[in-house]
Amino acid sequence: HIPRPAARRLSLYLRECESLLTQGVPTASSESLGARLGLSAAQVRRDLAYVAQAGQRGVGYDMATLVTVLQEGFGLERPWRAVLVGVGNIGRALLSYAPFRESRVAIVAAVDCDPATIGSQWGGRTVESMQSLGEVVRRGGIELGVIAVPASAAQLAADDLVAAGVRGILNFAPVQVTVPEGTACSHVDVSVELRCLAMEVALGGEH
Amino acid sequence: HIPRPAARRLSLYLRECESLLTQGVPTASSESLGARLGLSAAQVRRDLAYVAQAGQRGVGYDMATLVTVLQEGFGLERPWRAVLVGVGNIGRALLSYAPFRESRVAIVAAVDCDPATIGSQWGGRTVESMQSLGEVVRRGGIELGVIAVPASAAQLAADDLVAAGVRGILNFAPVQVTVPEGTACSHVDVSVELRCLAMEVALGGEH
Ligand SMILES: NC(=O)c1ccc[n+]([C@@H]2O[C@H](COP(=O)([O-])OP(=O)(O)OC[C@H]3O[C@@H](n4cnc5c(N)ncnc54)[C@H](O)[C@@H]3O)[C@@H](O)[C@H]2O)c1
Ligand SMILES: NC(=O)c1ccc[n+]([C@@H]2O[C@H](COP(=O)([O-])OP(=O)(O)OC[C@H]3O[C@@H](n4cnc5c(N)ncnc54)[C@H](O)[C@@H]3O)[C@@H](O)[C@H]2O)c1
Repeated sequence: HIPRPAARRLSLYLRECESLLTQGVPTASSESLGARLGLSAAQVRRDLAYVAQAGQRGVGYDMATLVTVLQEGFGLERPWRAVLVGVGNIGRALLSYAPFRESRVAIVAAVDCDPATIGSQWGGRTVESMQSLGEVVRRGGIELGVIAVPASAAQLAADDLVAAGVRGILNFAPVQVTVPEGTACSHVDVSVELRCLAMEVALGGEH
Repeated sequence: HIPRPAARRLSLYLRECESLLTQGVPTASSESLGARLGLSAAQVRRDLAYVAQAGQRGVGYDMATLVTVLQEGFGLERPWRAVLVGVGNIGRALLSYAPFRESRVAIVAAVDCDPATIGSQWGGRTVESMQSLGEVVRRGGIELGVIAVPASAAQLAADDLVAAGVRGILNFAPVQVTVPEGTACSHVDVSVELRCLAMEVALGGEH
C-alpha cells in the first residue's frame, strides 16, 4: 500500500531517472535525485524503499534498474489508454500535445456533445459523440478518462465514464465528482492552484 | 505557519463555501463540507482551526463568516495579477478561460518569444514580447507568473520572472525550476497526473 503523495513522488523520480538515462548518466545519488526535485535525500531514500531499492554507498542508484523497477512496480511497463471527454480550450490543448499521442499513458480518443465539434480532428484523433462513449471505451481497450467539460456537466461525464467501464478519472472541472469505491479519481484545478499560489505569497512564502 | 497541503484544502473549503453561499445555503456542518470534498469531518475541523474557526454545535459553520475569514486570512480580499509566459496550447486555453479575466487571481498579461504570436489578442489581452516582461510586470502591478513554455525554456522563463519582480510562479512545464528562497513556486504537471492515475489503477485503487 503506497500512499498517494509517495506515489506522486515516485512518478517524479521515474521521470528524472528517464531523463538522466537519455543523457547517458548511469547512476545518481539520493542527494542529486532529491536536489532535482527540491526534496531531501532522506525523503528519496524513504520513498525508494517502497520499491525495495537501496542505493550503493558512494555510487548511488543505478538509473536503468530504477526505471525498470518503477515502471514494473506501477503497471507502467505496458501502455495505458485514455479517452478525453470535452474538446474545448483544455481538451484541444491536451489533444494538440504530441507526447499524449504515444506516451505510456496516451489519450487515444475524444468525445463531445456539441455537433459543431463532433467529427473534427485533433492530433490524429477524430472527435466522436458523447452517445458513443461506451462503444469508444470498449473498442479502444480504454481504462482511463479525462474530464474537460464545464463544471455543470462534470458529474454526468464521470457517471458516463464509470458506466462505460473506465477505472480511473482525471478531472479538470472545478468541482469534486463522486465515483464508486474502486474507481481512482484525481483532480487538476488550475483556479485552486493560482489561488494557493497567491496564498503562499501573501503568507510571505511560508509553506 | 500553515503547511501547503492544509492551505490547498482551505482554498477548496473557500470555493465550496462560496458556491453554497450563492445557492443561498447559510450554514454547513464539517460533515457536509467534508462530504463535498471527500474529506473527514475531523479533517475539516482541524483545518478550520488554523483560521480560528469553530462550528456551532448543531448548526455548523456560518458560510458568510467562513468566506470572509478565509479570504482575509490569505490575502485574497484583494485582487492578484498574473502574467502568462508562453502562449501556445496551454497558454491559449488559460487566456480563453473567462474566469481568469476578472477573478480574484486574474491573468492580466501575456508574453511570448515568437514573432508570429506577439501582437495576437486572446480574451482581451494582447501578447507582448518576452523582452518587455520587466516593463509588463512593473506597469501592471503584477505579482505572479505562469510558465507555459517548452521544458527547455522553463528555467530561463522562471529566471526572467524573478528578475522582473514576481513573487510566485505556477509552472506547467514538465521540469522542476529553481527559484530563490522567498519566491513561491508550484507545479501542475499533467503528464505526472496521468501517470499517477494509471499507477493508482494498477495498484487496484489502493491509495
Ligand atoms: N480553460 C482553462 O484554462 C481552464 C482553467 C481552469 C479550469 N478549467 C475547467 O476545465 C473545464 C474545461 O474548460 P474549457 O475552458 O476547456 O471549457 P470549454 O467550454 O472551452 O469546453 C468544454 C467542452 O465540453 C463540451 N461539453 C459540454 N457539456 C458536455 C457534456 N455533457 N458531454 C460532453 N461534452 C460536453 C463542450 O461542447 C465543449 O467542447 C471546465 O470545467 C473549466 O471550468 C478550464
Ligand atoms: N498542451 C498540453 O496539454 C500539455 C500537457 C502537459 C504539459 N505541457 C507542458 O506545458 C508547456 C506548454 O505546452 P504547450 O503545449 O502549450 O506548448 P506550445 O509549444 O504549444 O507553446 C509554447 C509557447 O511558448 C513560447 N515560447 C517558447 N520559448 C519561449 C521563451 N523562451 N520565452 C517565451 N515564450 C517562449 C512559444 O512561442 C509557444 O507559443 C510545455 O512545457 C509542455 O511540456 C503541456
